[in-house]
Amino acid sequence: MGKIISVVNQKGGVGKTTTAVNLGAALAYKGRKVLLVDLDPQSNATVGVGINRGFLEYNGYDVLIGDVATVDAIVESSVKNLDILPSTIDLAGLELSLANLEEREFQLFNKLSTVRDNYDYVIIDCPPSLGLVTINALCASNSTLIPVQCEFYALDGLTQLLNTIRIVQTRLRPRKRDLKIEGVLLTMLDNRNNFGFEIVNEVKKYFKEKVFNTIIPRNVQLQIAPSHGKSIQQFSPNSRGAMVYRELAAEVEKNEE
Amino acid sequence: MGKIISVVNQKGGVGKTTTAVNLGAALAYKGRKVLLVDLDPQSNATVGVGINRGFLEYNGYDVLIGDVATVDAIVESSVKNLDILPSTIDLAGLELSLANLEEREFQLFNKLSTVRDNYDYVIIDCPPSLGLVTINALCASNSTLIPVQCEFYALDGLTQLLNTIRIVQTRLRPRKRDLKIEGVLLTMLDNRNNFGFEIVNEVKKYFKEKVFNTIIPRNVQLQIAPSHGKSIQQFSPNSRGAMVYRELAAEVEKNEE
Ligand SMILES: Nc1ncnc2c1ncn2[C@@H]1O[C@H](COP(=O)(O)OP(=O)(O)OP(=O)(O)O)[C@@H](O)[C@H]1O
Ligand SMILES: Nc1ncnc2c1ncn2[C@@H]1O[C@H](COP(=O)(O)OP(=O)(O)OP(=O)(O)O)[C@@H](O)[C@H]1O
Ligand SMILES: [Mg+2]
Ligand SMILES: [Mg+2]
Repeated sequence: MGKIISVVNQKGGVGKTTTAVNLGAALAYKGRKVLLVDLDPQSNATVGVGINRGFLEYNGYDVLIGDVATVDAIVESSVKNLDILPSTIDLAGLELSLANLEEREFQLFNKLSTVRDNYDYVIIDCPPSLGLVTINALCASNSTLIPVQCEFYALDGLTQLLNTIRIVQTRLRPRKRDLKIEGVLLTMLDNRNNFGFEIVNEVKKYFKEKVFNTIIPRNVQLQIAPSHGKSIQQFSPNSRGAMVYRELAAEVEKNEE
Repeated sequence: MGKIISVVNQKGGVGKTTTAVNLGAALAYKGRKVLLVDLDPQSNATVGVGINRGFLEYNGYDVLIGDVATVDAIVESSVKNLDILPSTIDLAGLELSLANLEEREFQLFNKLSTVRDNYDYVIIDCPPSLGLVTINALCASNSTLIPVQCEFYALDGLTQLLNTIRIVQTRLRPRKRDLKIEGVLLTMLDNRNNFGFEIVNEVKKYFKEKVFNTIIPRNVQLQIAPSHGKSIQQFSPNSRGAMVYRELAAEVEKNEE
């Protein structure tokens, strides 16, 4: 049964999409079958794995709100062993459409249950907000991976995020209380100045062993890869960016044991 | 009558808050009376100008959804001549609360009309989404300032943003069609690699004279200032970050002529 991991942080630009795409690709390179779910109307993850949004027949909105079967909306990506449930601008209407449904928090959980056994991992990329779309991701996942940029505003927002996760764990999923924190991932560490390292120490003090050993440095190849519709593993396999995401994949697999 | 400028981009982490706070502060330093409106539940702009959220009696939610008068919720910031309508986590419920109101797109426009004449400029910091909260900001403003990070994903999202602005200009504000684009601001340009400059050229080709001459470089002081609850003008007035936001303020004032 595929493990479902949501990549969540309401702070914008902290590396959610970059992590979802490149962790997914690193697991796929190790031979795991991976499904990426793009829940962001910006559809960065969809573009980042080489999908042309104009050629898509269906997207995540058709599955969650329409009545398209999940398996029919899933497409192969430019990465071997990595499929994606793609996003388009249609998802901009998802928040308000979900609000009117019965069991509105569990729509994604229900729709993924029909395909999750075809994959070893399902990784969900979330938009930068804590609304119903992100709540759906938290209710559908076994665990959540929290990217935290090594900057001040990103640190400030963590309490809000933890409160939301606690609400999901206690009120929405009491029967399954099993939403765990997969780990906190420090991202975009700029080793040219001390400020980033102060944030690293703060986060480690707060989250202790929940912080991944792998820290993602600022790396230009990670910025450029998506403009070619490729993961870092395909675009620049020997770069530091590719190496650290392989290390992260190894840590995630080790968590499973 | 105060000019109302909204700082909008649904892409996360592109420098919306950093621009709203530091453009506001640069105008205030020139002696202009400025009101900052923080519409983001993350309340980064509120923290960035030194407000302690725990001591606030009212916030933007109380004004937009409750019946607190706008003037009663406004507080002075750590920056002289700069007041703020602050945000707290209460604003996380704003999107769904607005959805149920009559004239739901014009709530902010109505609430600001009682105070805008007390200021030369009103600057609205928006969350990273194109929902009702951001629509309210677009419907309340004379113009919109669009920060664009010099990176691929930020460029990819511009079409969605322009579509939303066009919808507001034609469908929501037909009588006042006057929502202008104040300008497109290139942010976080890293002069150590060529990739950023390629994005600069793309944006200039697309937006032509709408792109501000001022380009904001990556600058560590801009990252650190908010952790002290200060604008860059107070924290490090001789830094490159402070200088370019003063240049931007001069361009915005020149647009007025
Ligand atoms: N380690 C890194 N080094 C350099 N650039 C990075 C790194 N990780 C991400 N980026 C770049 O930073 C920007 C923000 O990253 P990304 O889009 O993945 O964040 P996000 O959290 O998904 O944003 P959003 O909140 O808009 O969904 C992107 O342009 C991306 O290419
Ligand atoms: N020119 C710059 N140089 C270096 N760092 C910057 C610059 N501008 C902003 N930053 C930093 O980049 C991060 C993102 O900026 P900011 O929070 O202003 O973006 P935003 O668009 O408001 O994000 P959100 O979408 O979450 O609201 C912050 O940590 C900020 O301190
Ligand atoms: Mg993203
Ligand atoms: Mg912001």
